[in-house]
Amino acid sequence: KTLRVKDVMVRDVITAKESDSIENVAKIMIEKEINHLPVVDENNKLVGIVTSWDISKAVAQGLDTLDKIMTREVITATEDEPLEEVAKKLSKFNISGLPVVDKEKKVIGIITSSDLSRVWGSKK
Amino acid sequence: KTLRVKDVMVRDVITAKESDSIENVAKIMIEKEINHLPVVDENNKLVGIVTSWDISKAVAQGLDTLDKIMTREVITATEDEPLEEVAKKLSKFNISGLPVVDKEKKVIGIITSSDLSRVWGSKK
Ligand SMILES: C[S@@+](CC[C@H](N)C(=O)[O-])C[C@H]1O[C@@H](n2cnc3c(N)ncnc32)[C@H](O)[C@@H]1O
Ligand SMILES: C[S@@+](CC[C@H](N)C(=O)[O-])C[C@H]1O[C@@H](n2cnc3c(N)ncnc32)[C@H](O)[C@@H]1O
Repeated sequence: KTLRVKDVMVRDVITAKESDSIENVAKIMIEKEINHLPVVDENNKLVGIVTSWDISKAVAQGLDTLDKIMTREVITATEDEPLEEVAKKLSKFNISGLPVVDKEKKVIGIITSSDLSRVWGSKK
Repeated sequence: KTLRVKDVMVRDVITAKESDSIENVAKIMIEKEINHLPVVDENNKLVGIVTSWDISKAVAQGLDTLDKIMTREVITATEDEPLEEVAKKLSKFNISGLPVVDKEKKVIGIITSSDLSRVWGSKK
């Protein structure tokens, strides 16, 4: 059976708002032990993504607001996509996580290279 | 054929020194687009690891030296290990990269969940 995004994705997604400070975003990453935070608007629609790599960019370049470090052109997945499709996108864009969105671009999950390595590692 | 760490690992490892500043470590991550830096001594022996997650910790907790954020008890891989073994370790310790060391604990490579997802994603 081909495994799909919906079989593996985390559904309880921790997100950020555009108005959040860099410090608060960093605190959430540390508290939840995660690296990827989709940024959403008040309707839970995807407007960007911020990762711990972006926090490093803030430190490296002295940037002080989320707006200056978040990525707005987000590569996403849909829940019916096969896992191989996710792996191809991660590799092609040199990224390690994809927000999963519905038809209205609402965030319904997230899937990372750590999820893929866990799933494929245990199937052997 | 069982794929092993040596078949997949990156051999040209970018490392940090314990005396490096948090800002300089962040600059290397941004310049090289990486998240994991093994920390080595003058003999290239592994003494710790620092990731972009640790840089987020510095921001979240106002920590100002590498010594305060790096991890010293490092989970590593050896080049003959099967990839499944790497995946198990990453999942068990909730981490996303392993320095590859030789018998003298010298760093000879690095392997991440992104490498595993790329390799297993393309084999299907
Ligand atoms: C290009 S990657 C390079 C570093 C490393 N390979 C990694 O995966 O974090 C870092 C950048 O990718 C962006 N990024 C991460 N996930 C993304 C996604 N799903 N869509 C678009 N950009 C993303 C981050 O905002 C960050 O600016
Ligand atoms: C526990 S993980 C949690 C966040 C996320 N799961 C990740 O992979 O970055 C973050 C911590 O793991 C540590 N770490 C990363 N790779 C490691 C390794 N190979 N051995 C020991 N600790 C490691 C980092 O220094 C950081 O303090």
